[in-house]
Order: sequence, then structure tokens, then C-alpha cells
Amino acid sequence: KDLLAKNRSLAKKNRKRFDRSNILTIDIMGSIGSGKTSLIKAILRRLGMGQKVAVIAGDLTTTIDAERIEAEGARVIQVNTGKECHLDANLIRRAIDTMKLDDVKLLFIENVGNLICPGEFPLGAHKRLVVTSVTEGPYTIVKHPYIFREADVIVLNKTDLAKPMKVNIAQLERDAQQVNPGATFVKTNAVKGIGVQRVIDALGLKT
Amino acid sequence: KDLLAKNRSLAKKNRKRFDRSNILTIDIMGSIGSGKTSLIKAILRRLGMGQKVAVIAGDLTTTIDAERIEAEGARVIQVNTGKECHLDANLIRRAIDTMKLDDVKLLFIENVGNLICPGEFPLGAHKRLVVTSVTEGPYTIVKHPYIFREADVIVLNKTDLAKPMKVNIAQLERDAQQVNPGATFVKTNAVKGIGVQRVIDALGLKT
Ligand SMILES: Nc1nc2c(ncn2[C@@H]2O[C@H](COP(=O)(O)OP(=O)(O)OP(=O)(O)O)[C@@H](O)[C@H]2O)c(=O)[nH]1
Ligand SMILES: Nc1nc2c(ncn2[C@@H]2O[C@H](COP(=O)(O)OP(=O)(O)OP(=O)(O)O)[C@@H](O)[C@H]2O)c(=O)[nH]1
Ligand SMILES: [Mg+2]
Ligand SMILES: [Mg+2]
Repeated sequence: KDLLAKNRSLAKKNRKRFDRSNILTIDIMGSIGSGKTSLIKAILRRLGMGQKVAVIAGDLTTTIDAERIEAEGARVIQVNTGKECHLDANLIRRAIDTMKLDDVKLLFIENVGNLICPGEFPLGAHKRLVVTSVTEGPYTIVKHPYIFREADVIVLNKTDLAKPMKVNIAQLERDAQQVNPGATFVKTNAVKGIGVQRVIDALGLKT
Repeated sequence: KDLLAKNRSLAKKNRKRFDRSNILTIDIMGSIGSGKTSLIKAILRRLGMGQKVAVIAGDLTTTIDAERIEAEGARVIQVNTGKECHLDANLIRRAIDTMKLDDVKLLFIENVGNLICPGEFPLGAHKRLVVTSVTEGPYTIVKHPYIFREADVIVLNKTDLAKPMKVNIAQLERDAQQVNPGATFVKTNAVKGIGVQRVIDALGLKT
């Protein structure tokens, strides 16, 4: 559709800006409450890069995630999408226009919690990560192949809850491998920081 | 937008058909993996109405949910939406055109797992229910006010996992009350059948 093409062209422009300013940009997607914010917080804690990292937090409404991420010392801006089920390249362009990005080397974009819409709207990031959690059950990956195929890194979070959920983690890993053999698959407990170094390595972030 | 208006008009037509055939229709919405299918199965088991109940299962792809629901003895049809993040009134119209609905008194529609898009696309149901689960964390309701405002019944599922998730159930109940004071709030464990009778009562289903 025309809207998708227009977004892709704006995404390419965003990417050129990031490249010119030497800012590595990561699009963090995933289901509602899968652990995107917790993962970003855990990554920031490990990187200890303070204000050299910027974060754009996307949600329909509220500033909850921006406030939680700000506590880790990064520059943060909250973007509210209203009723849109995804961030888009235009919102990102407007967000970075308002941010002071000198000395920033790394930009995380936390996309809206949704396993469908964000896959269709690239933002101009260098890497795309999708987080799903064990608590969504065993079928999440096979039911949403399109977004998982966009991922460079697939994170299966909340591994601590596999037992009460009776979910087979090995099967979910096979599903990820089948849907997107090129992606790196990492298991995490974002609250405890387990698996976070492996996510950092998979994203190619220098520590 | 024009698409939304067209959908609302088709939804009204669906509703007229359901009313003429005396079929009570319930739209079951909720986040990915929140427990929609498990809740429908638990309700079917309690109602014991066999083929007098029909279910339309909506997903981007796969027939997984239709197969799981079929095991409970209801008539089931799977609708795949492709890349659409919601069912719409037209898909429902086409689905019921293919189903044999004589003797059917009750129709459940399991919407696509998503807390944004389905709220905007009524299907012609008599009642709308939204399921969210404790494992999505504490902010889900306040972050997605629009869909929760569409609900006649709000279900908070997976209450058994409140402790490992460190989620305050009472606060989520207050959030639901604040966002939509008119909705009935029910706490469930859909796998164990806990709270399911209360959902049946809240929906006004005769047992
Ligand atoms: N048990 C457990 N809980 C987790 C884990 N990761 C995150 N959580 C909890 O899950 C809930 C949701 O985490 P968030 O980080 O807010 O998830 P999110 O993907 O950012 O959510 P949205 O932005 O609202 O879509 C919170 O209560 C977290 O504390 C984990 O690995 N294990
Ligand atoms: N511990 C626990 N697990 C549950 C509960 N309800 C559902 N589950 C599990 O949660 C997972 C997802 O349940 P489903 O019923 O498939 O959820 P859904 O909303 O239909 O999922 P989608 O249709 O894929 O969006 C499955 O592994 C269920 O067994 C509950 O109350 N407690
Ligand atoms: Mg978040
Ligand atoms: Mg389901």
C-alpha cells in the first residue's frame, strides 16, 4: 500500500541520519508486557553508558515506560501514538528532531507492544529485535511468522516461568529456528539480568 | 475513517442476522496468549451445550485454536486474517455464510490477539469481553484504555501467577474500574476453570 511505501522511504532517510551521526539504532519490538522495557533497562545497566545512550519509548498513551527507563540514566523521550498500533518512521523523525543527540552513540526504540503492526513499519534502525515471553504460551512464534521474520535477534523472556506455564522452551526455540533461521535466539530473564549479555553480543553492541 | 464507518454498518447487519436467528454472540478480545482460547474451552465445558454452540476462531495464520476448541464439541471455523491485526464485520459475515447455524443458540468469536486494533472494529456481537493476564505486568489496562472501554466484561486471567510476577491484582482491578466503571471485572484461572462460572454469569449466558 502507498502508506507502507511512504514509511519505508522515510525509514531510509532516518537511517542515513543515524549513519551520518554514527548512532547505532535498535528497534525493540514484542508482545504486550513481554519484557521490552525490562530488557532495555537491563541492557542499559550492563552497558553503563549513561547519557551516551538515548531511548525513544513508544506507547498508545502514558509516560510510564519513559519514566522507568529514565531511572537508568539514559536520555529518554516518550512518543504516544494515540490509537496507532505501531511507531512509524515519521514519528521517529519528529522525535529525533527534538532530542539533543551529540555524544549519543546508541539509540534504542521501544516499539508499541504488538506482534503484528510494527513488523510492517520499519523505522530506519540498524537492527530489529523481537521479544516474546514464555507466559504467552507455546504458539506465539508460529502464529506470528511475519514479525519474527523481521528480527535479527529473537528473545524468549520470562524463562523462569516455563514450569508453571508448562511451556516447552526447546520447542519455541525450534519454532524460531524454523520461522527465521537467520536470527539469533536468546533466552532471558530480563528482571534478573539473565541472558542479557548474550543479547548485547547478538546486537553487536560494544561494551 | 471511511473503513471504520463501513465496518460499523456491516456490523449492524451481522447483529440483525444474529437477532433474527436468536443467536447470542460474544466477541472475545485480549492480548496475545492472555487465555482467550483457554477461557472459551472452559466456558464450553461448563455449558455442556455441544453443537448448540458455534465458535469462529480468528488468527493471522494456523488452525491451532480452532482445533483446540473443536475438542470441546462445539462447531468451529477458523478464519485467517493474513496480516490484518483484527477480525472485521465482513470476515464474520463470510464466515457465518459458510456455517450451518440451525440449532445454534450461542456464538463465540475469538478475535486476533491484540489490545489495539480489535477495539476499533465491532463485529456485530451482543457482548464484548476483553481478557488480559497477570503475566503482562501491572500497566496493561492503563496503557490500552480504548479497548477496555469497549468491554462489557473485563477478565484478568492467570491469577495463579500473580506471586512470581509480583503483580498487584487489586491495583489492576482499580485500573479497570477507573478506565471502565460500567464493565464487570472477573479474575480467572482459565486452565483450572476458576472464575469461569462468574464469566458465564457476567455474559448473561443461560446454563
Ligand atoms: N517473572 C518475570 N517477569 C518479568 C520478566 N521480564 C519482565 N517481567 C515482568 O513483566 C512485566 C512486563 O514487563 P515490561 O518490561 O514492562 O514489558 P514490556 O514489553 O515493556 O511491556 P509493554 O511496553 O507494556 O508492552 C513486568 O511486571 C516485569 O517486571 C522475566 O524475565 N521474568
Ligand atoms: N498458568 C496459567 N496458564 C494459563 C492460564 N490460562 C491460559 N494459560 C496458558 O496460557 C497460554 C496461552 O493460552 P491461550 O488460551 O492459548 O491464550 P490465547 O489468548 O487464546 O492466545 P492467542 O489466541 O494465541 O492470542 C497457554 O499455554 C495456556 O495453557 C491461567 O489461568 N494460568
Ligand atoms: Mg514497555
Ligand atoms: Mg487463542
